[in-house]
Amino acid sequence: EEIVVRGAALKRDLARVVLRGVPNKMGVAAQVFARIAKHNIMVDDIIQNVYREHNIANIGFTTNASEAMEAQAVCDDLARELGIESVELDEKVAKVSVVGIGMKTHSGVAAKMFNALAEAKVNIENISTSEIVISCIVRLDDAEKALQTIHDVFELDK
Amino acid sequence: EEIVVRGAALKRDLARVVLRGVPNKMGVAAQVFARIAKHNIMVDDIIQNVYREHNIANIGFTTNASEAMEAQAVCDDLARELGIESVELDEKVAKVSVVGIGMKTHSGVAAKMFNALAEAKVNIENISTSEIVISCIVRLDDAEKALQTIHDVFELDK
Ligand SMILES: C[C@@H](O)[C@H](N)C(=O)O
Ligand SMILES: C[C@@H](O)[C@H](N)C(=O)O
Repeated sequence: EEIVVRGAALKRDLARVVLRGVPNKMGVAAQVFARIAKHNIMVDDIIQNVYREHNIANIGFTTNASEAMEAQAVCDDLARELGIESVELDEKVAKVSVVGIGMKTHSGVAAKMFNALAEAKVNIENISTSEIVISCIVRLDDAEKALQTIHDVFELDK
Repeated sequence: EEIVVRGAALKRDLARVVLRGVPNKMGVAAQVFARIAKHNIMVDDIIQNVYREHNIANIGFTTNASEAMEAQAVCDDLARELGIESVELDEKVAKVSVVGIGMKTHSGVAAKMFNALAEAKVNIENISTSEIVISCIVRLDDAEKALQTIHDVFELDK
């Protein structure tokens, strides 16, 4: 299957909120995002990993840096109401993405992207993928460097 | 912004591998997926959450259930070589997705999807999103129920 990387994208000035120790019970994620939607907080990406052994999950999401404080406040209330262990906020992150077609078997493209970031001395904090996009959350300070190295490695026009 | 949900999709017979306690050092994700690519293991989605306080990350990825044992073996080797705490394998999961356009502000659509799953008594194990897709990993046993409730709630044609 021909993998064609078409372009790269960068979203600067994002904040990441992580809800740690979320009870792994039906309906909890629905309550969290219904509340966030009620407050009209922009959600860029959502990443949840489950920890079945301890019956908890970690839910991370990105929002505009300008909405970080409000997002944290909403999540602090949710944490008290739903028994979520803690809420972490990181206000200085960015998302760099590779966009392509036929990326169903991600590992080849992913490995190339992750390697490009490693060579450029960029640490990868979060990863999320879909069939046509691979995204990495990095420090805001690394945003330009991250985009540049991806353009170089995948030989994309500016 | 008009949010238009266009359809739903289901991928059955997936397995999930989770690498826990991955050193949060540059180049580690590149090594993991370069090795997986070398073994030609199909990777459907990748989800990584970072735990900055402890300087570790958890990396989860889904693959075909038929490749589960090989994926686990490859990851067990990586765990020894890279100092990854543990490798968890879950062989009976499925991915249900909502596909739309203009989903940039996910929280409204996400809340509706998560609520539909909660009403149908489906537990959400993983979540990953991009601008046009929201995906949830659920137990394989819940796959049909999950797809049905999403069709109903978003009024999608079969
Ligand atoms: C955990 C892993 O993603 C690491 N932070 C890296 O950049 O490779
Ligand atoms: C953690 C949260 O996603 C929970 N498992 C739910 O289904 O809502």
